[in-house]
Amino acid sequence: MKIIAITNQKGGVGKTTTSLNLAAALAEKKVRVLLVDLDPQGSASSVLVSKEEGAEAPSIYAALIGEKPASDLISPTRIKNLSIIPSDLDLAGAEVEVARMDDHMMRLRAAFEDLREKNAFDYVLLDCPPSLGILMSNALTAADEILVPIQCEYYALEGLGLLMEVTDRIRATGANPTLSISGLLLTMFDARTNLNPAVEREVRNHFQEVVYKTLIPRTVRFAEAPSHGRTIFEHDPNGIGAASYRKLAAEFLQRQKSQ
Amino acid sequence: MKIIAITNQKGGVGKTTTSLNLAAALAEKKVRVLLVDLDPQGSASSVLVSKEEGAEAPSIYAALIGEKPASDLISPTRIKNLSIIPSDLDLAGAEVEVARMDDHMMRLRAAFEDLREKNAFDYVLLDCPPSLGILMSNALTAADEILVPIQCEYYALEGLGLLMEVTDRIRATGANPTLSISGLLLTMFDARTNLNPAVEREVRNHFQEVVYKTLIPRTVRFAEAPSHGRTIFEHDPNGIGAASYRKLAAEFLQRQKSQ
Ligand SMILES: Nc1ncnc2c1ncn2[C@@H]1O[C@H](COP(=O)(O)OP(=O)(O)OP(=O)(O)O)[C@@H](O)[C@H]1O
Ligand SMILES: Nc1ncnc2c1ncn2[C@@H]1O[C@H](COP(=O)(O)OP(=O)(O)OP(=O)(O)O)[C@@H](O)[C@H]1O
Ligand SMILES: [Mg+2]
Ligand SMILES: [Mg+2]
Repeated sequence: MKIIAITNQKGGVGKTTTSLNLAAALAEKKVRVLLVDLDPQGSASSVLVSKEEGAEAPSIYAALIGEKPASDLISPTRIKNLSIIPSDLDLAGAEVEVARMDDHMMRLRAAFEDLREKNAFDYVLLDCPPSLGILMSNALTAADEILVPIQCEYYALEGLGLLMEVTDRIRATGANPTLSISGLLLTMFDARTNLNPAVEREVRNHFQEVVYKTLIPRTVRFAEAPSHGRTIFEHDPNGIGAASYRKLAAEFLQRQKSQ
Repeated sequence: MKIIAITNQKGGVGKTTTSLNLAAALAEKKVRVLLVDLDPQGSASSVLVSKEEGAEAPSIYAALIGEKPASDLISPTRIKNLSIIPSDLDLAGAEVEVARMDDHMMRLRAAFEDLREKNAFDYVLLDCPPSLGILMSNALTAADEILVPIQCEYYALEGLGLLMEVTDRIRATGANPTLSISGLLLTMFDARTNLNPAVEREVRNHFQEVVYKTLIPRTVRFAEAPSHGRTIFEHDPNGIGAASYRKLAAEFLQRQKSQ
């Protein structure tokens, strides 16, 4: 089992869209996937869990405060091979509660220990909120690898340096010594602008083969899908959006095999 | 003096772009403006403060931990009538430090008291990070009003309910009894899609005159400007982007007068 944090403290770069659709694309290829929604906004949960189910379903909050292990919080979804641990509003308050605990960085890592023992999933994807706070440091301490969605714009590049620093610190303090940034994914790519191809060149020059070959194109279909509570595969199965995440899933699995 | 929090916990909706360009547009109209960068990513600071100045300039962190009052942290910028209190990386760690203080919500409000007494500015704009954590609750407790940038997409709508709840709670607990959401601003508007006009209709129907008449159009000029360290007025002074923020500044001042 591998735990992958889908994270970038810059907001609106496609973390949730990537977590949701990469998870669904892997599930389509018969890979057993668990999606954990660490964002108090619960964008990923809102697509996979109905409002009625959500009110009953346990959330990752219980694991963070040590009430339950993660394996007690898993709900199935309508998509075969894809399960979820949803988020809920209480997560917003968790920052203050967890900050006051001695081992405030290790809560999630401890909660996932029984998941690792049971080995019921091939991959666990963590959808992270856009922040540098406690939820992010918990995700980075619990994860094996990091996949960073990056919009091809200037502010996104600026944030990368920061993310590298935070990752180095998590490794250096011994909280998670083997953590690595295993992939950078360029999202919302619009080849008609001058800016996006220019930023792509800069990112590929600088980070070389860490950058996924797969580019996720900007298409309004991605923005429409969540308003119908659907993944891109359910909303526009034959479009360029669905094709790009299927391609990403194949490239992701290829990389995992050759590690 | 009025303190306006530019906030939306949803990421990438145009908070920094609005804080920066509304501040610059107001300064152009000879309004005295202070921009406070509460985002550890420091996107707004990176445009207004050079890397060399940034290393020396004091940041809002000192005010949050009670080391200095806000009025000691102000730096001028190259733009007349516009001053800044920049952010820095220490802000990321502030969440844990401030969470452990008894009055963890009131730190910023207390730090701004001397600013209110000196009354050196007409407006103070707070650029908020995309989060529901301590920095956000400090901004909402310190502010008189909230301006919410909203992308015309589904996830943005979902977050609005949440923001309303958080604001109600800040009012109800007495932390800031007169706080109000004074404006909703539709950003990144692309009339060629079906989605954006549909979301605009929904938002205007629901929130009526709270929604600014001014729409901010999606144009790549906004994404280019920060890579040159410029405001939209410096990067593309005669384009539709600059025109939209000038129009917003006029509508903003009109609303303030008629309150
Ligand atoms: N490739 C794409 N093309 C067009 N729109 C996209 C694309 N990917 C995502 N979007 C839209 O852009 C917005 C931001 O995406 P998303 O919510 O996935 O980002 P995020 O990084 O998870 O945001 P946050 O920082 O708030 O968690 C959403 O409205 C989404 O539907
Ligand atoms: N009207 C617009 N048209 C096109 N691009 C825009 C527009 N406004 C902002 N952008 C670009 O979209 C990206 C997100 O904008 P911005 O950083 O202002 O959002 P934010 O809400 O401050 O993000 P965060 O949640 O990370 O703080 C930036 O790269 C910015 O340059
Ligand atoms: Mg998200
Ligand atoms: Mg911002």
